[in-house]
Amino acid sequence: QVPPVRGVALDRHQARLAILHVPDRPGMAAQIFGLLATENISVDTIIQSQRCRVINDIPTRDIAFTVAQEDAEIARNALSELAKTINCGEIIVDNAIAKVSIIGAGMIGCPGVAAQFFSALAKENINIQMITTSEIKISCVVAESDGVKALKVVHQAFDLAGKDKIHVPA
Amino acid sequence: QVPPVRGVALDRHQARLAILHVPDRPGMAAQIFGLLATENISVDTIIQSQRCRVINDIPTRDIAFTVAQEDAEIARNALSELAKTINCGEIIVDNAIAKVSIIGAGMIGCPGVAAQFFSALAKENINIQMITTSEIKISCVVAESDGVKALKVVHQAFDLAGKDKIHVPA
Ligand SMILES: C[C@@H](O)[C@H](N)C(=O)O
Ligand SMILES: C[C@@H](O)[C@H](N)C(=O)O
Repeated sequence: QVPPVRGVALDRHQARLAILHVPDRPGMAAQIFGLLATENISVDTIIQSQRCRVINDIPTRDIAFTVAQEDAEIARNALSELAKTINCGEIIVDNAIAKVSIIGAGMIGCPGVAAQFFSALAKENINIQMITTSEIKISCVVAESDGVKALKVVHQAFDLAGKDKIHVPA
Repeated sequence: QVPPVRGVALDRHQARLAILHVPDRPGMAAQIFGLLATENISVDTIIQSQRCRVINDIPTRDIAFTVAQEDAEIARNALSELAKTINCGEIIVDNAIAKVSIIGAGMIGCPGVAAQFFSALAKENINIQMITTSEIKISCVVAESDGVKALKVVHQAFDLAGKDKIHVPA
């Protein structure tokens, strides 16, 4: 009987970049992440949602991704040249984020687990900025100042006292 | 020497729901996914990006998630009542999507893998609608009509001929 959640992780050393208004046609994501790879910038999480906005008759989407905080400015500078070529909007950097994740092999097909995670954060008035999921991991990006509290309350919510508190060292 | 990508998966039986303009304050995600859990609706992927839009002075975010196609209308109906209470915008259902994913234990810290995935799709003129990542999986949502082609070209791009073609049966 595998508990759906076996651990909680916190990473307070990421920064988020958002590239706004990327023209929504094939090849854009490839160019952006191809460039970051050429610059040897390691990307942790990529989030692109479905929301397509038409700007000057051109359908666009925002693409967000996270990197280690020390790479944020390098990433922004690397992209600023490409930004002119692909004609996207501004690139926004937010250093004050924390990524808190629940991890477990038993999560898939357990409808309540995500809700339980979000509720634990909500009860402490922690606002969820970004959500990304896979079968073994659900991650929420919150404000960096909420990071440690988030780790604690999610830990309690899944009854993980004393075990598997995977805290990425400050 | 573990190859970063060991398999490609295609799922053409998902539908995407997008809840637009969810008031961006604690508790919203918890209520939405709590309700879906109560209705026993299994959610595959949740994507919420950073883009916050102020509407009538209220900061809002869009939340997108995918479910099995047969659950899409049940999910929409379940949420339509809650939508009035939490005062979000419309709920959009898109049944014509496919989720194509690359899977591998060796992907983390391999900056070029995501770019290679996106380039393979771009070369076939396949537009990427959504992106979500974890250490062992990168998923792109594309149009359902692009699904099989996407599986094929990504397979080729990672040189996986003959192995590990995890195709979710039609
Ligand atoms: C926005 C970006 O993802 C674009 N749709 C692409 O396929 O590259
Ligand atoms: C938009 C929604 O995710 C909200 N920020 C919450 O915390 O529930």
